[in-house]
Amino acid sequence: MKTVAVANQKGGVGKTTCCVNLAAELGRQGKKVLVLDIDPQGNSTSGLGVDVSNIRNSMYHVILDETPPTSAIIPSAWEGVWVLPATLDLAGSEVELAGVMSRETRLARHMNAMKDFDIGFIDCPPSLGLLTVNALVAADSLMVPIQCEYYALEGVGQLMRTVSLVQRYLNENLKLDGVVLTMFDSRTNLSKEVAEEVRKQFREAVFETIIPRNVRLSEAPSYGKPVCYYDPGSAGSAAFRDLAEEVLERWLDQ
Amino acid sequence: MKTVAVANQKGGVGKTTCCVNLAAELGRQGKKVLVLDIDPQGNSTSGLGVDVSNIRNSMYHVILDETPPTSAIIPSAWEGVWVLPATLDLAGSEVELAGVMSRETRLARHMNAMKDFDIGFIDCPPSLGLLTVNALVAADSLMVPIQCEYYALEGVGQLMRTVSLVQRYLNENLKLDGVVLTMFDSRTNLSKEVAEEVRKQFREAVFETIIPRNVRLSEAPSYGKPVCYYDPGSAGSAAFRDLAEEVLERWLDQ
Ligand SMILES: Nc1ncnc2c1ncn2[C@@H]1O[C@H](COP(=O)(O)OP(=O)(O)OP(=O)(O)O)[C@@H](O)[C@H]1O
Ligand SMILES: Nc1ncnc2c1ncn2[C@@H]1O[C@H](COP(=O)(O)OP(=O)(O)OP(=O)(O)O)[C@@H](O)[C@H]1O
Ligand SMILES: [Mg+2]
Ligand SMILES: [Mg+2]
Repeated sequence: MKTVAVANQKGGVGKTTCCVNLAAELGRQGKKVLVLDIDPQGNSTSGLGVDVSNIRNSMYHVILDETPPTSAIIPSAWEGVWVLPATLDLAGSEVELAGVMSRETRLARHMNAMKDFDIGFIDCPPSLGLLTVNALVAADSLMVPIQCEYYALEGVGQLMRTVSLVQRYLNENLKLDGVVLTMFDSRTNLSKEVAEEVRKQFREAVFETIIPRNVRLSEAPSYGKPVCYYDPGSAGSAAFRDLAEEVLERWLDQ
Repeated sequence: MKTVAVANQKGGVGKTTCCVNLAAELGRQGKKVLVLDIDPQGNSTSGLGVDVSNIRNSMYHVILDETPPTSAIIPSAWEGVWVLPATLDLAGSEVELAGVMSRETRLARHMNAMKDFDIGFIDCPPSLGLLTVNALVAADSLMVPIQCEYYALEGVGQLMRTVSLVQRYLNENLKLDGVVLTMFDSRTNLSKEVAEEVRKQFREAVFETIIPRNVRLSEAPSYGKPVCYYDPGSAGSAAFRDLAEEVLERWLDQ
Protein backbone atom coordinates (compact mmCIF):
# COMPACT_ATOMS: atom_id res chain seq x y z
CA MET A 1 0.00 0.00 0.00
CA LYS A 2 1.21 3.48 -0.90
CA THR A 3 1.05 5.28 2.47
CA VAL A 4 0.51 9.02 2.64
CA ALA A 5 0.60 10.93 5.94
CA VAL A 6 -1.58 14.04 5.80
CA ALA A 7 -0.08 16.38 8.36
CA ASN A 8 0.29 20.00 9.39
CA GLN A 9 0.41 21.14 13.02
CA LYS A 10 -1.49 24.30 12.11
CA GLY A 11 -5.09 23.68 12.97
CA GLY A 12 -8.05 23.79 10.62
CA VAL A 13 -6.11 23.81 7.33
CA GLY A 14 -8.06 21.00 5.64
CA LYS A 15 -6.23 17.77 6.62
CA THR A 16 -9.42 15.84 7.31
CA THR A 17 -11.20 17.34 4.32
CA CYS A 18 -8.37 16.16 2.05
CA CYS A 19 -8.35 12.63 3.50
CA VAL A 20 -12.08 12.10 3.29
CA ASN A 21 -12.63 13.59 -0.14
CA LEU A 22 -9.55 12.22 -1.87
CA ALA A 23 -10.30 8.75 -0.53
CA ALA A 24 -13.88 8.85 -1.77
CA GLU A 25 -12.89 10.14 -5.19
CA LEU A 26 -10.17 7.49 -5.65
CA GLY A 27 -12.58 4.81 -4.43
CA ARG A 28 -15.11 5.87 -7.08
CA GLN A 29 -12.38 5.49 -9.67
CA GLY A 30 -11.84 1.87 -8.77
CA LYS A 31 -9.02 2.10 -6.24
CA LYS A 32 -9.02 0.27 -2.88
CA VAL A 33 -8.40 3.04 -0.35
CA LEU A 34 -7.81 3.02 3.41
CA VAL A 35 -8.26 6.05 5.65
CA LEU A 36 -6.28 5.70 8.89
CA ASP A 37 -7.55 8.15 11.49
CA ILE A 38 -4.84 8.88 14.07
CA ASP A 39 -6.43 12.12 15.29
CA PRO A 40 -8.23 11.68 18.66
CA GLN A 41 -10.88 14.08 17.36
CA GLY A 42 -11.90 11.31 14.95
CA ASN A 43 -13.11 13.74 12.29
CA SER A 44 -12.19 11.50 9.34
CA THR A 45 -14.06 8.65 11.00
CA SER A 46 -17.24 10.73 11.36
CA GLY A 47 -16.71 12.62 8.09
CA LEU A 48 -16.99 9.23 6.34
CA GLY A 49 -20.22 8.53 8.19
CA VAL A 50 -18.87 5.81 10.50
CA ASP A 51 -20.94 5.40 13.68
CA VAL A 52 -18.40 5.14 16.53
CA SER A 53 -20.85 3.80 19.09
CA ASN A 54 -20.57 0.26 17.75
CA ILE A 55 -16.80 0.22 17.25
CA ARG A 56 -14.86 -2.16 19.49
CA ASN A 57 -11.35 -2.06 17.96
CA SER A 58 -9.75 1.14 16.74
CA MET A 59 -6.46 2.91 16.08
CA TYR A 60 -5.81 3.05 19.82
CA HIS A 61 -5.80 -0.74 20.10
CA VAL A 62 -3.59 -1.12 17.04
CA ILE A 63 -0.83 1.22 18.22
CA LEU A 64 -0.85 -0.29 21.70
CA ASP A 65 -0.58 -3.77 20.13
CA GLU A 66 -3.84 -4.99 21.60
CA THR A 67 -5.31 -5.97 18.24
CA PRO A 68 -4.10 -6.46 14.68
CA PRO A 69 -5.25 -3.89 12.08
CA THR A 70 -7.38 -6.48 10.27
CA SER A 71 -9.81 -6.64 13.21
CA ALA A 72 -10.07 -2.84 13.44
CA ILE A 73 -10.45 -1.92 9.76
CA ILE A 74 -14.08 -1.57 8.69
CA PRO A 75 -15.74 -0.80 5.34
CA SER A 76 -17.31 2.64 4.93
CA ALA A 77 -20.56 3.27 3.06
CA TRP A 78 -18.58 4.56 0.07
CA GLU A 79 -17.33 2.46 -2.82
CA GLY A 80 -13.70 1.40 -2.43
CA VAL A 81 -13.14 3.14 0.94
CA TRP A 82 -12.27 1.42 4.25
CA VAL A 83 -11.48 3.07 7.60
CA LEU A 84 -9.18 2.31 10.53
CA PRO A 85 -11.24 4.46 12.90
CA ALA A 86 -10.19 6.71 15.77
CA THR A 87 -12.13 6.69 19.03
CA LEU A 88 -11.91 8.81 22.16
CA ASP A 89 -9.48 6.49 23.96
CA LEU A 90 -6.85 7.68 21.49
CA ALA A 91 -6.81 10.99 23.34
CA GLY A 92 -4.82 9.58 26.25
CA SER A 93 -2.43 7.61 24.08
CA GLU A 94 0.34 10.19 23.70
CA VAL A 95 1.04 9.98 27.43
CA GLU A 96 0.77 6.18 27.37
CA LEU A 97 3.05 5.98 24.33
CA ALA A 98 5.68 8.23 25.92
CA GLY A 99 6.88 5.36 28.11
CA VAL A 100 6.75 2.33 25.79
CA MET A 101 9.53 0.71 23.79
CA SER A 102 10.01 2.06 20.27
CA ARG A 103 7.14 4.47 20.70
CA GLU A 104 7.63 6.12 17.30
CA THR A 105 7.27 2.95 15.25
CA ARG A 106 4.09 1.51 16.75
CA LEU A 107 2.06 2.17 13.62
CA ALA A 108 4.84 1.45 11.12
CA ARG A 109 5.18 -2.12 12.39
CA HIS A 110 1.61 -2.86 11.37
CA MET A 111 1.67 -1.50 7.83
CA ASN A 112 2.41 -4.91 6.32
CA ALA A 113 -1.06 -6.05 7.32
CA MET A 114 -2.54 -3.39 5.02
CA LYS A 115 -0.75 -4.28 1.82
CA ASP A 116 -3.95 -5.24 -0.03
CA PHE A 117 -4.96 -1.60 -0.32
CA ASP A 118 -3.77 0.55 -3.22
CA ILE A 119 -3.30 3.67 -1.12
CA GLY A 120 -3.75 4.79 2.48
CA PHE A 121 -4.18 8.30 3.91
CA ILE A 122 -3.27 8.90 7.57
CA ASP A 123 -5.26 11.83 8.99
CA CYS A 124 -3.08 13.51 11.63
CA PRO A 125 -3.98 15.72 14.61
CA PRO A 126 -2.91 19.40 14.63
CA SER A 127 0.31 18.79 16.55
CA LEU A 128 3.81 17.37 16.12
CA GLY A 129 3.50 14.93 18.98
CA LEU A 130 3.90 11.14 19.05
CA LEU A 131 0.77 10.39 17.01
CA THR A 132 1.91 12.54 14.09
CA VAL A 133 5.45 11.18 14.40
CA ASN A 134 4.04 7.63 14.20
CA ALA A 135 2.27 8.60 10.98
CA LEU A 136 5.45 10.12 9.48
CA VAL A 137 7.44 6.99 10.31
CA ALA A 138 4.81 4.73 8.73
CA ALA A 139 4.46 6.80 5.55
CA ASP A 140 6.17 6.81 2.15
CA SER A 141 4.94 10.29 1.31
CA LEU A 142 3.84 13.36 3.18
CA MET A 143 0.91 15.48 2.01
CA VAL A 144 0.80 18.94 3.58
CA PRO A 145 -2.43 20.91 3.17
CA ILE A 146 -1.65 24.63 3.49
CA GLN A 147 -4.54 27.04 4.01
CA CYS A 148 -4.06 30.18 1.95
CA GLU A 149 -3.77 32.40 5.01
CA TYR A 150 -0.93 34.02 6.93
CA TYR A 151 -0.65 31.89 10.09
CA ALA A 152 -0.68 28.70 8.03
CA LEU A 153 2.37 29.88 6.13
CA GLU A 154 4.23 30.72 9.32
CA GLY A 155 4.04 27.23 10.71
CA VAL A 156 5.60 25.44 7.76
CA GLY A 157 9.16 25.85 9.09
CA GLN A 158 8.35 23.93 12.27
CA LEU A 159 6.85 21.09 10.28
CA MET A 160 9.97 20.91 8.11
CA ARG A 161 12.21 20.58 11.15
CA THR A 162 10.19 17.64 12.46
CA VAL A 163 10.16 16.02 9.03
CA SER A 164 13.93 16.17 8.69
CA LEU A 165 14.38 14.69 12.17
CA VAL A 166 12.10 11.81 11.20
CA GLN A 167 13.97 11.34 7.91
CA ARG A 168 17.30 11.29 9.73
CA TYR A 169 16.48 8.98 12.64
CA LEU A 170 13.39 6.97 11.80
CA ASN A 171 12.31 6.91 8.15
CA GLU A 172 14.85 7.90 5.54
CA ASN A 173 12.42 7.08 2.71
CA LEU A 174 9.83 9.67 3.74
CA LYS A 175 9.32 12.16 0.88
CA LEU A 176 7.57 15.49 1.16
CA ASP A 177 6.13 15.31 -2.34
CA GLY A 178 2.61 16.59 -1.97
CA VAL A 179 1.64 20.12 -0.93
CA VAL A 180 -2.02 21.11 -1.40
CA LEU A 181 -3.22 24.70 -1.36
CA THR A 182 -6.59 24.83 0.39
CA MET A 183 -9.40 27.29 1.17
CA PHE A 184 -8.26 29.51 -1.67
CA ASP A 185 -10.45 32.61 -1.96
CA SER A 186 -9.92 34.14 -5.40
CA ARG A 187 -11.36 37.48 -4.24
CA THR A 188 -8.48 38.20 -1.85
CA ASN A 189 -4.86 39.15 -2.46
CA LEU A 190 -3.89 37.20 0.65
CA SER A 191 -4.73 33.88 -1.00
CA LYS A 192 -2.75 34.76 -4.12
CA GLU A 193 0.25 35.90 -2.11
CA VAL A 194 0.31 32.79 0.05
CA ALA A 195 -0.10 30.53 -3.00
CA GLU A 196 2.82 32.26 -4.74
CA GLU A 197 5.01 31.95 -1.66
CA VAL A 198 4.19 28.26 -1.24
CA ARG A 199 4.98 27.50 -4.90
CA LYS A 200 8.27 29.34 -4.56
CA GLN A 201 9.24 27.36 -1.49
CA PHE A 202 8.01 23.88 -2.54
CA ARG A 203 8.12 24.07 -6.39
CA GLU A 204 7.06 20.78 -8.05
CA ALA A 205 5.95 19.23 -4.73
CA VAL A 206 2.90 21.53 -4.93
CA PHE A 207 -0.10 20.00 -6.70
CA GLU A 208 -1.47 22.06 -9.60
CA THR A 209 -5.02 21.69 -8.27
CA ILE A 210 -6.01 24.34 -5.75
CA ILE A 211 -8.95 23.60 -3.42
CA PRO A 212 -11.22 26.69 -3.35
CA ARG A 213 -13.09 27.85 -0.24
CA ASN A 214 -16.49 26.26 -0.89
CA VAL A 215 -19.33 26.01 1.61
CA ARG A 216 -20.37 22.56 0.28
CA LEU A 217 -17.10 21.19 1.69
CA SER A 218 -18.01 22.36 5.18
CA GLU A 219 -21.62 21.21 4.92
CA ALA A 220 -20.88 17.65 3.74
CA PRO A 221 -19.43 16.41 7.08
CA SER A 222 -22.68 17.15 8.92
CA TYR A 223 -24.28 14.52 6.69
CA GLY A 224 -21.34 12.12 7.10
CA LYS A 225 -20.76 12.23 3.34
CA PRO A 226 -17.77 13.00 1.17
CA VAL A 227 -18.53 15.97 -1.07
CA CYS A 228 -18.63 13.85 -4.27
CA TYR A 229 -21.70 12.11 -2.82
CA TYR A 230 -23.16 15.20 -1.15
CA ASP A 231 -22.94 17.67 -4.05
CA PRO A 232 -21.02 16.30 -7.03
CA GLY A 233 -21.72 19.48 -9.04
CA SER A 234 -19.99 21.79 -6.54
CA ALA A 235 -16.67 23.55 -7.05
CA GLY A 236 -15.32 21.62 -4.04
CA SER A 237 -16.19 18.28 -5.60
CA ALA A 238 -14.67 19.26 -8.95
CA ALA A 239 -11.43 20.30 -7.24
CA PHE A 240 -11.09 16.95 -5.46
CA ARG A 241 -11.75 15.13 -8.76
CA ASP A 242 -8.84 17.04 -10.28
CA LEU A 243 -6.65 16.44 -7.25
CA ALA A 244 -7.42 12.72 -7.36
CA GLU A 245 -6.24 12.65 -11.00
CA GLU A 246 -2.95 14.19 -9.94
CA VAL A 247 -2.60 11.74 -7.04
CA LEU A 248 -3.15 8.82 -9.44
CA GLU A 249 -0.37 10.12 -11.66
CA ARG A 250 2.07 11.07 -8.93
CA TRP A 251 1.65 8.23 -6.47
CA LEU A 252 -0.10 5.39 -8.29
CA ASP A 253 1.74 5.57 -11.65
CA GLN A 254 -1.30 6.07 -13.82
CA MET B 1 -5.16 39.63 37.18
CA LYS B 2 -8.35 38.04 35.81
CA THR B 3 -6.94 35.04 33.88
CA VAL B 4 -8.79 33.62 30.90
CA ALA B 5 -7.62 30.47 29.07
CA VAL B 6 -8.65 30.50 25.41
CA ALA B 7 -8.81 26.84 24.43
CA ASN B 8 -10.35 24.35 22.02
CA GLN B 9 -8.50 21.30 20.71
CA LYS B 10 -10.22 21.68 17.35
CA GLY B 11 -7.81 23.47 15.10
CA GLY B 12 -8.35 26.75 13.32
CA VAL B 13 -11.47 27.88 15.23
CA GLY B 14 -10.22 31.40 16.08
CA LYS B 15 -8.38 31.04 19.43
CA THR B 16 -5.48 33.26 18.39
CA THR B 17 -7.77 35.71 16.60
CA CYS B 18 -9.81 36.13 19.80
CA CYS B 19 -6.74 36.64 22.00
CA VAL B 20 -5.07 39.20 19.76
CA ASN B 21 -8.15 41.25 18.92
CA LEU B 22 -9.81 41.22 22.34
CA ALA B 23 -6.53 42.22 23.97
CA ALA B 24 -6.04 45.12 21.58
CA GLU B 25 -9.60 46.35 21.96
CA LEU B 26 -9.47 46.23 25.78
CA GLY B 27 -6.06 47.95 25.72
CA ARG B 28 -7.55 50.78 23.66
CA GLN B 29 -10.27 51.14 26.28
CA GLY B 30 -7.71 51.76 29.01
CA LYS B 31 -7.18 48.28 30.43
CA LYS B 32 -3.77 46.76 31.10
CA VAL B 33 -3.84 43.46 29.21
CA LEU B 34 -1.41 40.55 29.00
CA VAL B 35 -1.43 37.94 26.22
CA LEU B 36 0.27 34.71 27.32
CA ASP B 37 1.19 32.61 24.30
CA ILE B 38 1.51 28.94 25.26
CA ASP B 39 1.12 27.63 21.71
CA PRO B 40 4.47 26.55 20.18
CA GLN B 41 3.23 27.96 16.86
CA GLY B 42 3.55 31.42 18.46
CA ASN B 43 0.72 32.91 16.38
CA SER B 44 -0.42 35.36 19.08
CA THR B 45 3.16 36.53 19.44
CA SER B 46 3.49 37.25 15.70
CA GLY B 47 -0.13 38.38 15.33
CA LEU B 48 0.71 41.20 17.75
CA GLY B 49 3.73 42.12 15.65
CA VAL B 50 6.40 40.90 18.06
CA ASP B 51 9.71 40.10 16.37
CA VAL B 52 10.84 36.76 17.86
CA SER B 53 14.43 37.00 16.60
CA ASN B 54 15.45 39.27 19.47
CA ILE B 55 13.59 37.44 22.25
CA ARG B 56 15.78 35.78 24.91
CA ASN B 57 13.25 34.78 27.55
CA SER B 58 9.87 33.31 26.68
CA MET B 59 7.04 31.08 27.91
CA TYR B 60 9.36 28.08 27.63
CA HIS B 61 11.76 29.52 30.20
CA VAL B 62 8.94 30.48 32.55
CA ILE B 63 7.31 27.05 32.67
CA LEU B 64 10.65 25.33 33.12
CA ASP B 65 11.45 27.74 35.97
CA GLU B 66 14.50 29.16 34.26
CA THR B 67 13.33 32.75 34.45
CA PRO B 68 10.59 34.72 36.24
CA PRO B 69 7.73 36.07 34.10
CA THR B 70 8.82 39.66 34.68
CA SER B 71 11.95 39.13 32.60
CA ALA B 72 10.00 37.48 29.74
CA ILE B 73 7.02 39.83 29.46
CA ILE B 74 7.51 42.53 26.83
CA PRO B 75 5.35 45.46 25.71
CA SER B 76 3.68 45.19 22.30
CA ALA B 77 3.30 48.10 19.86
CA TRP B 78 -0.35 48.45 20.87
CA GLU B 79 -1.66 50.60 23.72
CA GLY B 80 -2.21 48.70 26.93
CA VAL B 81 -1.09 45.30 25.56
CA TRP B 82 1.88 43.25 26.82
CA VAL B 83 3.00 39.78 25.67
CA LEU B 84 4.58 36.74 27.31
CA PRO B 85 5.83 35.38 23.99
CA ALA B 86 6.12 31.82 22.71
CA THR B 87 9.19 30.72 20.80
CA LEU B 88 10.09 27.53 18.98
CA ASP B 89 11.73 25.88 21.98
CA LEU B 90 8.25 25.53 23.44
CA ALA B 91 7.60 22.81 20.87
CA GLY B 92 9.69 20.27 22.77
CA SER B 93 8.35 21.21 26.19
CA GLU B 94 5.46 18.72 26.42
CA VAL B 95 7.95 15.86 26.44
CA GLU B 96 10.23 17.69 28.87
CA LEU B 97 7.29 18.53 31.15
CA ALA B 98 6.04 14.94 31.18
CA GLY B 99 8.80 13.99 33.62
CA VAL B 100 8.96 16.95 36.00
CA MET B 101 7.37 17.39 39.42
CA SER B 102 3.90 18.95 39.43
CA ARG B 103 3.95 19.29 35.66
CA GLU B 104 0.40 20.64 35.44
CA THR B 105 0.96 23.64 37.70
CA ARG B 106 4.14 25.07 36.19
CA LEU B 107 2.35 28.12 34.84
CA ALA B 108 -0.12 28.54 37.72
CA ARG B 109 2.74 29.00 40.20
CA HIS B 110 3.89 32.10 38.36
CA MET B 111 0.57 33.92 38.06
CA ASN B 112 1.19 35.97 41.20
CA ALA B 113 3.95 37.82 39.37
CA MET B 114 1.37 39.11 36.86
CA LYS B 115 -1.10 40.67 39.29
CA ASP B 116 -0.54 44.23 37.98
CA PHE B 117 -2.48 43.44 34.81
CA ASP B 118 -6.27 43.81 34.66
CA ILE B 119 -6.80 40.74 32.50
CA GLY B 120 -4.73 38.04 30.81
CA PHE B 121 -5.59 35.80 27.86
CA ILE B 122 -3.72 32.49 27.47
CA ASP B 123 -3.64 31.40 23.80
CA CYS B 124 -3.62 27.59 23.74
CA PRO B 125 -2.45 25.12 21.07
CA PRO B 126 -5.01 22.89 19.30
CA SER B 127 -4.59 19.95 21.66
CA LEU B 128 -5.48 18.84 25.20
CA GLY B 129 -1.89 18.11 26.18
CA LEU B 130 0.20 19.45 29.06
CA LEU B 131 0.46 23.00 27.70
CA THR B 132 -3.32 23.42 27.52
CA VAL B 133 -3.72 21.73 30.91
CA ASN B 134 -1.23 24.22 32.39
CA ALA B 135 -3.36 27.04 31.01
CA LEU B 136 -6.57 25.56 32.48
CA VAL B 137 -4.95 25.19 35.89
CA ALA B 138 -3.68 28.78 35.84
CA ALA B 139 -7.00 30.28 34.72
CA ASP B 140 -10.10 31.61 36.49
CA SER B 141 -12.24 31.41 33.37
CA LEU B 142 -12.27 29.44 30.16
CA MET B 143 -13.15 31.03 26.82
CA VAL B 144 -14.02 28.53 24.10
CA PRO B 145 -14.17 29.83 20.53
CA ILE B 146 -16.42 27.57 18.46
CA GLN B 147 -16.31 27.84 14.69
CA CYS B 148 -19.81 27.61 13.20
CA GLU B 149 -19.05 24.39 11.38
CA TYR B 150 -19.77 20.72 11.95
CA TYR B 151 -16.40 19.31 13.08
CA ALA B 152 -15.98 22.14 15.60
CA LEU B 153 -19.24 21.15 17.27
CA GLU B 154 -18.24 17.50 17.46
CA GLY B 155 -15.11 18.17 19.50
CA VAL B 156 -16.79 20.07 22.34
CA GLY B 157 -17.53 16.91 24.34
CA GLN B 158 -13.85 16.00 24.55
CA LEU B 159 -12.98 19.48 25.77
CA MET B 160 -15.67 19.24 28.48
CA ARG B 161 -14.22 15.99 29.76
CA THR B 162 -10.78 17.52 30.15
CA VAL B 163 -12.23 20.61 31.82
CA SER B 164 -14.08 18.56 34.44
CA LEU B 165 -10.93 16.55 35.18
CA VAL B 166 -9.01 19.78 35.73
CA GLN B 167 -11.81 21.16 37.94
CA ARG B 168 -11.84 17.99 40.01
CA TYR B 169 -8.10 17.47 40.52
CA LEU B 170 -6.26 20.71 39.85
CA ASN B 171 -8.36 23.87 39.76
CA GLU B 172 -11.82 23.76 41.32
CA ASN B 173 -12.36 27.48 40.63
CA LEU B 174 -12.12 27.16 36.85
CA LYS B 175 -15.39 28.34 35.28
CA LEU B 176 -16.43 27.73 31.68
CA ASP B 177 -18.21 31.06 31.37
CA GLY B 178 -17.29 32.31 27.93
CA VAL B 179 -18.24 30.64 24.64
CA VAL B 180 -17.68 32.67 21.47
CA LEU B 181 -19.27 31.79 18.12
CA THR B 182 -16.75 32.50 15.36
CA MET B 183 -16.51 32.54 11.55
CA PHE B 184 -20.28 32.86 11.31
CA ASP B 185 -21.42 33.00 7.69
CA SER B 186 -24.96 34.40 7.61
CA ARG B 187 -25.53 33.02 4.10
CA THR B 188 -25.40 29.36 5.22
CA ASN B 189 -27.82 27.26 7.23
CA LEU B 190 -24.89 25.40 8.73
CA SER B 191 -23.78 28.47 10.70
CA LYS B 192 -27.29 29.09 12.02
CA GLU B 193 -27.75 25.45 13.02
CA VAL B 194 -24.41 25.28 14.84
CA ALA B 195 -25.09 28.59 16.62
CA GLU B 196 -28.49 27.33 17.77
CA GLU B 197 -27.01 24.05 19.03
CA VAL B 198 -24.23 25.86 20.91
CA ARG B 199 -26.69 28.24 22.61
CA LYS B 200 -28.85 25.30 23.62
CA GLN B 201 -25.89 23.48 25.13
CA PHE B 202 -24.12 26.42 26.85
CA ARG B 203 -27.00 28.91 27.46
CA GLU B 204 -25.83 32.07 29.25
CA ALA B 205 -22.13 31.12 28.94
CA VAL B 206 -22.38 32.05 25.24
CA PHE B 207 -21.55 35.67 24.47
CA GLU B 208 -24.26 37.60 22.58
CA THR B 209 -21.67 38.90 20.10
CA ILE B 210 -21.03 36.59 17.14
CA ILE B 211 -17.78 37.02 15.18
CA PRO B 212 -18.63 36.98 11.44
CA ARG B 213 -16.36 35.44 8.81
CA ASN B 214 -14.55 38.56 7.60
CA VAL B 215 -11.51 38.59 5.35
CA ARG B 216 -10.01 41.60 7.22
CA LEU B 217 -9.51 39.30 10.22
CA SER B 218 -7.37 36.93 8.19
CA GLU B 219 -5.43 39.72 6.47
CA ALA B 220 -4.48 41.63 9.63
CA PRO B 221 -1.98 39.01 10.97
CA SER B 222 0.17 39.32 7.85
CA TYR B 223 0.77 42.94 8.89
CA GLY B 224 1.30 41.98 12.55
CA LYS B 225 -1.64 44.17 13.53
CA PRO B 226 -4.83 43.61 15.47
CA VAL B 227 -7.84 44.30 13.27
CA CYS B 228 -8.82 47.48 15.19
CA TYR B 229 -5.55 49.02 13.98
CA TYR B 230 -5.59 47.38 10.54
CA ASP B 231 -9.16 48.18 9.49
CA PRO B 232 -11.25 49.72 12.29
CA GLY B 233 -14.24 50.13 9.95
CA SER B 234 -14.52 46.42 9.17
CA ALA B 235 -17.25 44.06 10.39
CA GLY B 236 -14.53 42.04 12.14
CA SER B 237 -13.33 45.05 14.10
CA ALA B 238 -16.87 46.05 15.07
CA ALA B 239 -17.57 42.54 16.35
CA PHE B 240 -14.50 42.55 18.59
CA ARG B 241 -15.49 46.00 19.94
CA ASP B 242 -18.85 44.52 20.94
CA LEU B 243 -17.24 41.40 22.39
CA ALA B 244 -14.83 43.56 24.41
CA GLU B 245 -17.84 45.39 25.92
CA GLU B 246 -19.31 42.07 27.00
CA VAL B 247 -15.97 40.93 28.43
CA LEU B 248 -15.73 44.17 30.50
CA GLU B 249 -19.18 43.51 31.94
CA ARG B 250 -18.79 39.79 32.53
CA TRP B 251 -15.21 39.58 33.79
CA LEU B 252 -14.12 43.08 34.82
CA ASP B 253 -17.33 44.25 36.55
CA GLN B 254 -17.95 47.31 34.44
N1 LIG C 1 -12.02 24.27 0.93
C1 LIG C 1 -12.85 24.45 1.96
N2 LIG C 1 -13.85 25.32 1.87
C2 LIG C 1 -14.68 25.55 2.92
N3 LIG C 1 -14.59 24.93 4.10
C3 LIG C 1 -13.62 24.03 4.25
C4 LIG C 1 -12.69 23.72 3.21
N4 LIG C 1 -11.83 22.78 3.65
C5 LIG C 1 -12.18 22.52 4.93
N5 LIG C 1 -13.27 23.25 5.28
C6 LIG C 1 -13.92 23.31 6.59
O1 LIG C 1 -13.02 24.01 7.45
C7 LIG C 1 -12.90 23.36 8.70
C8 LIG C 1 -11.48 22.88 8.89
O2 LIG C 1 -11.18 21.84 7.97
P1 LIG C 1 -10.63 20.43 8.48
O3 LIG C 1 -11.35 20.02 9.71
O4 LIG C 1 -10.59 19.51 7.33
O5 LIG C 1 -9.14 20.86 8.86
P2 LIG C 1 -8.09 20.02 9.70
O6 LIG C 1 -6.76 20.51 9.29
O7 LIG C 1 -8.37 18.58 9.56
O8 LIG C 1 -8.42 20.51 11.21
P3 LIG C 1 -7.71 19.95 12.54
O9 LIG C 1 -6.42 20.71 12.60
O10 LIG C 1 -8.64 20.31 13.68
O11 LIG C 1 -7.56 18.48 12.36
C9 LIG C 1 -13.93 22.23 8.68
O12 LIG C 1 -15.09 22.70 9.29
C10 LIG C 1 -14.13 21.94 7.20
O13 LIG C 1 -15.40 21.45 6.94
N1 LIG D 1 -13.87 35.53 11.82
C1 LIG D 1 -12.92 35.24 10.95
N2 LIG D 1 -13.11 35.51 9.64
C2 LIG D 1 -12.16 35.16 8.73
N3 LIG D 1 -11.00 34.58 9.02
C3 LIG D 1 -10.76 34.29 10.30
C4 LIG D 1 -11.68 34.60 11.34
N4 LIG D 1 -11.16 34.20 12.52
C5 LIG D 1 -9.96 33.65 12.23
N5 LIG D 1 -9.71 33.72 10.90
C6 LIG D 1 -8.55 33.17 10.18
O1 LIG D 1 -8.72 31.75 10.19
C7 LIG D 1 -7.49 31.10 10.50
C8 LIG D 1 -7.65 30.34 11.81
O2 LIG D 1 -7.80 31.24 12.89
P1 LIG D 1 -6.85 31.18 14.17
O3 LIG D 1 -5.46 30.94 13.75
O4 LIG D 1 -7.13 32.36 15.03
O5 LIG D 1 -7.43 29.87 14.86
P2 LIG D 1 -6.77 29.03 16.04
O6 LIG D 1 -7.87 28.31 16.71
O7 LIG D 1 -5.91 29.91 16.85
O8 LIG D 1 -5.86 27.98 15.20
P3 LIG D 1 -4.86 26.88 15.88
O9 LIG D 1 -5.78 25.76 16.26
O10 LIG D 1 -3.91 26.50 14.78
O11 LIG D 1 -4.19 27.55 17.03
C9 LIG D 1 -6.44 32.19 10.56
O12 LIG D 1 -5.82 32.28 9.30
C10 LIG D 1 -7.23 33.46 10.87
O13 LIG D 1 -6.62 34.59 10.35
MG1 LIG E 1 -8.62 17.15 11.09
MG1 LIG F 1 -3.90 29.62 17.42
